[in-house]
Amino acid sequence: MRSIAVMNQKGGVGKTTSSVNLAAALAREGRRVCLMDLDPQGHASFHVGVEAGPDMPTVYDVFTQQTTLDHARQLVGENLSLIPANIDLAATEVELAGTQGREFFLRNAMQHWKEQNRFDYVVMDCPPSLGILTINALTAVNEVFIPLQPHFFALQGLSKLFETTALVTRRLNRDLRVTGIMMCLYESGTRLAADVTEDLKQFLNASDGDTPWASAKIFKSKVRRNIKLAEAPSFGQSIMDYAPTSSGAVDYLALAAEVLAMEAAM
Amino acid sequence: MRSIAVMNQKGGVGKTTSSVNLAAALAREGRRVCLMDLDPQGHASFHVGVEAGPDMPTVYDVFTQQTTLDHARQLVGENLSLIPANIDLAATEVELAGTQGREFFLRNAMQHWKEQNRFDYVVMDCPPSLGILTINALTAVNEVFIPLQPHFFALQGLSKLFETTALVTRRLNRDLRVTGIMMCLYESGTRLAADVTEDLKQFLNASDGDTPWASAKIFKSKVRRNIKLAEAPSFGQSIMDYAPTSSGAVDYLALAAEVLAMEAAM
Ligand SMILES: Nc1ncnc2c1ncn2[C@@H]1O[C@H](COP(=O)(O)OP(=O)(O)OP(=O)(O)O)[C@@H](O)[C@H]1O
Ligand SMILES: Nc1ncnc2c1ncn2[C@@H]1O[C@H](COP(=O)(O)OP(=O)(O)OP(=O)(O)O)[C@@H](O)[C@H]1O
Ligand SMILES: [Mg+2]
Ligand SMILES: [Mg+2]
Repeated sequence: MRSIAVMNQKGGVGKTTSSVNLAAALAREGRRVCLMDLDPQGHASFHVGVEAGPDMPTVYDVFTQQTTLDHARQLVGENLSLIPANIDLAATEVELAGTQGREFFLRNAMQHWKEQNRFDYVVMDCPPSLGILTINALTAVNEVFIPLQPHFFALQGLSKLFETTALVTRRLNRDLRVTGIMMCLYESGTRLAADVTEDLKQFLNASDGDTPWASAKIFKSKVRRNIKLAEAPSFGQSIMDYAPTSSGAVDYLALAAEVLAMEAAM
Repeated sequence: MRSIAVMNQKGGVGKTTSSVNLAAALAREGRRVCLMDLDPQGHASFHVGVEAGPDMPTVYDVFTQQTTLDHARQLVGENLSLIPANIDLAATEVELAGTQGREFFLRNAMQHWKEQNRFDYVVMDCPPSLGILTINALTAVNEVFIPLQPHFFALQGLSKLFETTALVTRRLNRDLRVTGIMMCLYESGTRLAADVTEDLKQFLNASDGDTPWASAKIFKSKVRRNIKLAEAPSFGQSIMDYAPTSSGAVDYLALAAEVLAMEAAM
């Protein structure tokens, strides 16, 4: 079972768009996928047609140990399940503060899924912060995918992100690796996108071999800016359902193909 | 002296780009402007050519009462001053926790500027959060400008923002009003941008007359997506200096003209 945290503390860089569309594309290819919404804004849930009202079990109830992941799981498409989130999750940071073992609640809740190989892929949409929700994702997964908008300050945020990942790898989860970087909101033909992508490559090449991002692959498929990707959430559909011939669908299918190709080496 | 907090807790919606370019455009029109960087990322500072190293006084030193705003102020252009920020500011949230009167440190530091009409405009670039830094901006200013990207979830974030503003107005700063909403990263010709803008108008029209956003004006000038705006920060220049004939420069100059036109009614 591959477990992937889609994270970047910078806001609006494509975490949710990538989590949802990658999960949907992998499910389309026949993999058993569970999309997990870890953002109190509940955007990933909304994006697949789910608005979690007060009676619906959510990932918050898993954190407070009032329910299990299996009970919170909903089927949202063929081969595609969702663990929804809503604004209740905003309380988690405060409620878990100081609690012993608070970094591992999600990992513990997922343990039986790993043992039973319950899914082929678990994809976690992280909120734009490095707080307790993101830390729970990082201790629960083996892989991190980082969506990056190739704009000027992208690499400044990346350093901070890598720092946090290194800390978690050293102290809380020895299996954690940054395995993929997804270029999102890519403005083709602009020098800025090309320059930042080049800077990113050099940054990675200069990294030590023993860092958790040493073997991070920059996916060749760049997700180009496409208004269809911004429209899809309002219809509660993945881009593959909403606009199957759009460049957004083409790009996320190509990204999914690269993600599947990694399996051979695992 | 008009004091304006440029705020939106959502990341990457144009706060910094708007703070910097609006401040620069107003200065270009002869107004005495002070741009204040309230984000530990220091993007506004970088955007006007300032990288605050350990020896440079920053807004953090003002919060810790080790220096005054006058001492931290740097001239960065004709009629344009800056109060810089750097990563030190990240400590403020933790350091001020529980301190009596922590919501008013900035207001107190600015009091003499108001009395002396030291500037025509103070423009504050807020971080993407509703924490103590943003609260300090809200208690220190009379006006809030909200940059908004017309994408699907924009209004969800706006409700939360208005809630916070209402709370501050009721309890901490009776003079606070949301006076402007700036449409940023506007993709002309798309239905999504038109639909969200229309939803926003209806949302405001439906608001009670006694809310702090009742008279919020949606600026007619929309800031269109323009790669030049994303390139300018890397040169430490406003868009007016970097690419004076670009649509980015045209749009921010038009926005500044609307902001100046508000003076007549104040
Ligand atoms: N390639 C793209 N082309 C056009 N719009 C896009 C693209 N990718 C994402 N968007 C839109 O940009 C906005 C931000 O994307 P998204 O919500 O995926 O980012 P995020 O990193 O999850 O944000 P947050 O930090 O708030 O969780 C959304 O409105 C989304 O629909
Ligand atoms: N109209 C525009 N056209 C093209 N790029 C833009 C435009 N406005 C902003 N950008 C770019 O989009 C990114 C986000 O903008 P900006 O930094 O101003 O947002 P922000 O709200 O300040 O973000 P944060 O929440 O991180 O402080 C930046 O790389 C910026 O250069
Ligand atoms: Mg998101
Ligand atoms: Mg900013």
